[in-house]
Amino acid sequence: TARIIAIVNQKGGVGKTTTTINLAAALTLHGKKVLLVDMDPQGNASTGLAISRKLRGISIYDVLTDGTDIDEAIQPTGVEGLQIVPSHIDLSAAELEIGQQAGRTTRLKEALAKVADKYDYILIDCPPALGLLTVNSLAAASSALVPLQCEFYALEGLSQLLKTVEMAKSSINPKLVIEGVMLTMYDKRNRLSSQVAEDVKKHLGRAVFKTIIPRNVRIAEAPSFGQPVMLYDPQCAGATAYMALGKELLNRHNRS
Amino acid sequence: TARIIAIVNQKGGVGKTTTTINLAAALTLHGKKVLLVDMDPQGNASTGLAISRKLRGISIYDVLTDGTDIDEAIQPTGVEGLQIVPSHIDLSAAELEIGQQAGRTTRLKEALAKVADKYDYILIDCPPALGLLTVNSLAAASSALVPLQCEFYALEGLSQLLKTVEMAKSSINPKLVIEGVMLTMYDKRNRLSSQVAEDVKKHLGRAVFKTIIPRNVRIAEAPSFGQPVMLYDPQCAGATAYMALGKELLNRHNRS
Ligand SMILES: Nc1ncnc2c1ncn2[C@@H]1O[C@H](COP(=O)(O)OP(=O)(O)OP(=O)(O)O)[C@@H](O)[C@H]1O
Ligand SMILES: Nc1ncnc2c1ncn2[C@@H]1O[C@H](COP(=O)(O)OP(=O)(O)OP(=O)(O)O)[C@@H](O)[C@H]1O
Ligand SMILES: [Mg+2]
Ligand SMILES: [Mg+2]
Repeated sequence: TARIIAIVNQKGGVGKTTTTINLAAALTLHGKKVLLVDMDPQGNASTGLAISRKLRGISIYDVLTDGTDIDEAIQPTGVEGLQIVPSHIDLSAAELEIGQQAGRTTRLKEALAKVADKYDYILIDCPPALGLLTVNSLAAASSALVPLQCEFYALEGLSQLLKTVEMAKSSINPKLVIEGVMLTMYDKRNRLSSQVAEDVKKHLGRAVFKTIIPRNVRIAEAPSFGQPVMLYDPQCAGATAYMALGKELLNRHNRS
Repeated sequence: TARIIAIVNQKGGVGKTTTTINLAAALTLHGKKVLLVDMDPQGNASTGLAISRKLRGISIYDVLTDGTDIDEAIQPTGVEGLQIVPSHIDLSAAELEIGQQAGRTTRLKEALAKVADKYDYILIDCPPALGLLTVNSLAAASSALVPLQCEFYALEGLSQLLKTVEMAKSSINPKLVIEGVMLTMYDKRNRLSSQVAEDVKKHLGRAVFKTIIPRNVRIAEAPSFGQPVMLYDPQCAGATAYMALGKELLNRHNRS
């Protein structure tokens, strides 16, 4: 059955969506079947895979709030082997709508249980907050992958995030583990990147992925064409790095 | 009485905190008295001004949840003329705590009314979401300043954000106007930046600040020293740009 990975970090703009899309695409290029769940009301992962707003009639919002069958919300993408449950702007109201109901933290977990046997991996893109949408994602996930931008503020939030994952583990999901911390937007021209990278490796050791994602403008251009970077520019440094990350993840799970 | 400006954008990592700190410092260097309010549970603005976690005993959390007098929460910073109301990690629970109470959207507005006559400007740093903390900020503000990162995903969220500001204006704060959209992390080496900049200027015209903030590593280094960039490296491109932004804002208000 599928490994379910929540891509999470409450710090904004650290590469959660970029990692969800490009790691998902890399896994499909390594022969895996992947479902991407867009749990961010901004819907950047849906946009980055060319799912226009008009096509988001049935979204994760419906699955979470009125129990729509997740099969009805699953759509194909332009990437072979990659399907998506898109987001919807109404998702920002979902926290208020389901916030007081029973079972509010396990809606996503129950929905994904019905389709987990059809995929090798399910990747969940989370919003920049530790609210109900992220809690649902951590409850549903077997592991949490933390993209870490190589900058000062991003480092500050890391210890709080790891505490939150531990809390989710002890209160709602005992199986939850940290998949790893992934360094991204690494710029070898500036010493801030190497300082942050050294700091993280010193404190977290083996929990840090060996693959480091460089800052690479092709990665930032790809979503405007609705494509993962390895389809937009397969030879660029960004594409190579995310393919290597996919390989490293598969090796960790002995599934390569 | 003070002009109250909410620095807001639900997209994460677009430079809200960086703009709040550096614009606040620039305004003090132009001779103004400024209060910075950190409404983000991450507390990056507090950290970026060297307010350690130990010094956040009384924070905006207390003001919003149990009516602590805002005067008790105000502290000096290392920048002359700049005071701060720090954040606290408990602020992430404030949405749940005050979410069902009467007057929940105007707590900040009422608190700031008591001190507005002591300052020329009050700048509010918002979290990357359109929840109760941002709504409180829009209710309290006379205007909203929108930092816009010159990248594709950041552009996508802009129309939603402008709608939200209009909604806040019609439902809770008729005086609220858009101060302007400020382009930041502009990298003249890549065409993505100029494409986004042209697109925004075409659609929003005069609402776009003339000053463009370049991508400049000194800006990203400064918070690790607890300083605004104009104190960390006064001659760098980042410092010059934020000083120019301060001047442009003052000119708009005929207060230079
Ligand atoms: N390695 C990289 N090199 C260059 N640009 C990158 C890289 N990774 C991400 N970006 C760009 O940085 C910006 C932030 O990334 P992204 O939107 O994926 O972060 P996020 O954590 O999902 O943000 P949010 O908190 O708003 O959900 C985007 O414009 C993206 O294109
Ligand atoms: N003009 C710039 N040049 C270089 N780096 C910048 C610039 N502006 C901001 N940064 C860096 O980019 C990152 C994101 O900026 P910042 O944290 O201010 O954004 P934010 O919108 O407040 O994020 P959040 O959504 O998490 O609150 C930070 O590491 C910051 O130092
Ligand atoms: Mg995202
Ligand atoms: Mg911030």
